[in-house]
Amino acid sequence: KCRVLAVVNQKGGVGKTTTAVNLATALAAVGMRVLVIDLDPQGNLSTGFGISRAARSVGSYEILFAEHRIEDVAVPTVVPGLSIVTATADLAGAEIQLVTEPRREYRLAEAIARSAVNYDYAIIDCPPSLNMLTLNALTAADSLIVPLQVEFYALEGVSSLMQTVQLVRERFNPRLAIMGVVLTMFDRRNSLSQAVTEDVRKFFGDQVFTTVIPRNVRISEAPSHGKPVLLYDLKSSGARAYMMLASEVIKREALV
Amino acid sequence: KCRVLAVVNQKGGVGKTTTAVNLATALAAVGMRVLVIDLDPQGNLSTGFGISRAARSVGSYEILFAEHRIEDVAVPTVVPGLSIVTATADLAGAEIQLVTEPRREYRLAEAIARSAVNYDYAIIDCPPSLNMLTLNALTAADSLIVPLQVEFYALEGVSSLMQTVQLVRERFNPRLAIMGVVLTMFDRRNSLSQAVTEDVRKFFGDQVFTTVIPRNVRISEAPSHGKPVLLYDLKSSGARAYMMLASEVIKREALV
Ligand SMILES: Nc1ncnc2c1ncn2[C@@H]1O[C@H](COP(=O)(O)OP(=O)(O)OP(=O)(O)O)[C@@H](O)[C@H]1O
Ligand SMILES: Nc1ncnc2c1ncn2[C@@H]1O[C@H](COP(=O)(O)OP(=O)(O)OP(=O)(O)O)[C@@H](O)[C@H]1O
Ligand SMILES: [Mg+2]
Ligand SMILES: [Mg+2]
Repeated sequence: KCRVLAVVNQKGGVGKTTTAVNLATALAAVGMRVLVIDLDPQGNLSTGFGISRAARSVGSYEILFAEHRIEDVAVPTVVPGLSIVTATADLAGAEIQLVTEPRREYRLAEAIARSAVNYDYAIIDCPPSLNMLTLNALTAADSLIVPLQVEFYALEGVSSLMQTVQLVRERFNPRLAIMGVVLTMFDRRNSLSQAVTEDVRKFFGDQVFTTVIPRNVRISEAPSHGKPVLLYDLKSSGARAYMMLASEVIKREALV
Repeated sequence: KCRVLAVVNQKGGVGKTTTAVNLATALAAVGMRVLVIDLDPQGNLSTGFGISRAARSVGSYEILFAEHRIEDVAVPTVVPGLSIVTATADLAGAEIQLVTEPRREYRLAEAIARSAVNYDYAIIDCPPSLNMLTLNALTAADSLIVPLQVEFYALEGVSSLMQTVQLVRERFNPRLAIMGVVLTMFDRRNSLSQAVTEDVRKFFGDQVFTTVIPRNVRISEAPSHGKPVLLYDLKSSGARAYMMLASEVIKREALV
């Protein structure tokens, strides 16, 4: 059965796309069949796999509105065993269009159910907002991963994210579970990081992944080469951290 | 006349709120009467001035929907001469509500016109999205400031921001000008920063502020103390950079 993971946090710039790109790649590297879905009109996930804007013809917009099947729009990536549903420019209009559509929260869930995909994992990258697109991802997901930057503004938003998750569970998707919170861009030099990390572990307990993603310049260089950091520099601390995160995800999945 | 500045970039986490908080404070520090408006449901601007969620009763939601005047909802901050229209929890529903409202793009512009404010500057913090709230800010603004992180994903989004600005000029606000692009979180140690900065200056020319905001841990510590960095640590590199940015803004305004 295909496990659907949504990577969600309405706070901007916390490492959602970076986590979706590199976790998916690490899962594919250990033999899983993986699909990634770009649900952010910015289209950074598609860029992270080196797919230029010109090369994107049909994608997540068509599976939300034109009843395309996932296998009709998914394209291969530079990573063997990993396909992508890209974000095209049309997706920018999806938010307003969804507001008045019937079953507007279920469009993505129905698209995933409609298709005879044989993936082990489908990973959805979400925009920085608790909007209709993110709601679609949460309704379609089995569980969610929350990238969290150890910064004060980022912590502030967690409670409204949890309220939204609770709302989605009650009204649209009772099986939605929190797979875990992953601390990103962790910088040992920054005194705030240490103090905030202890707070987060107190608040979330064992929902916080043991793996912490360090701030690593190779991670931010990789997208300009159109590659995940695992392909760009496998020996980097960033690549190793995402490999560790992938093995933690697999272990947690086995427990569910 | 009150100059309305919108701080906009749909890319998340690039320093929009940090720029709004600290630029506004620096302008107030040199004697300008300043209003800040929190148009992001995350409410980080309100937090940056130490206004707790419990202390926020009426705010930007009421000026968009309940015809309140700005002077009815603006409250003072820890900074002398600086008032704020806060973001309350209701703002989270504003996006969907605006879609079907008459004159939906002009609500904020009309609120500013309706009020007898005599501020020198009104600075609007926007959410990380080119949505109805951001459209309201662009329609109400005389000019916009674009905080730009020197990172690959952040650069990618600039062209769609510019397209949106062009669209707003043609359809809603012909006077909308680009005040400038400010490079944020600049880290000399990061080889990417240097290379990307040259690209940005080539693309934008003299629309890029001379002032570059360095990555500075005191900036990210300040919100947890409910203060702008200028109050938290005036001698820090971050505080000094925002003072310099304020003097550049005043100079650019004089030229308009
Ligand atoms: N561990 C890391 N070390 C260094 N840079 C990182 C790291 N993780 C992410 N980055 C960089 O930080 C920026 C923000 O990350 P990213 O775009 O993945 O966040 P996001 O949450 O997807 O943003 P948005 O809210 O705009 O969708 C990017 O430029 C990315 O390359
Ligand atoms: N120059 C800087 N040096 C160090 N940290 C910074 C700097 N500027 C911003 N930050 C920190 O980086 C994070 C992102 O900044 P901020 O929240 O202002 O961005 P934003 O664009 O408003 O994000 P969003 O898209 O979520 O609204 C915050 O935790 C902030 O404290
Ligand atoms: Mg992203
Ligand atoms: Mg912000």
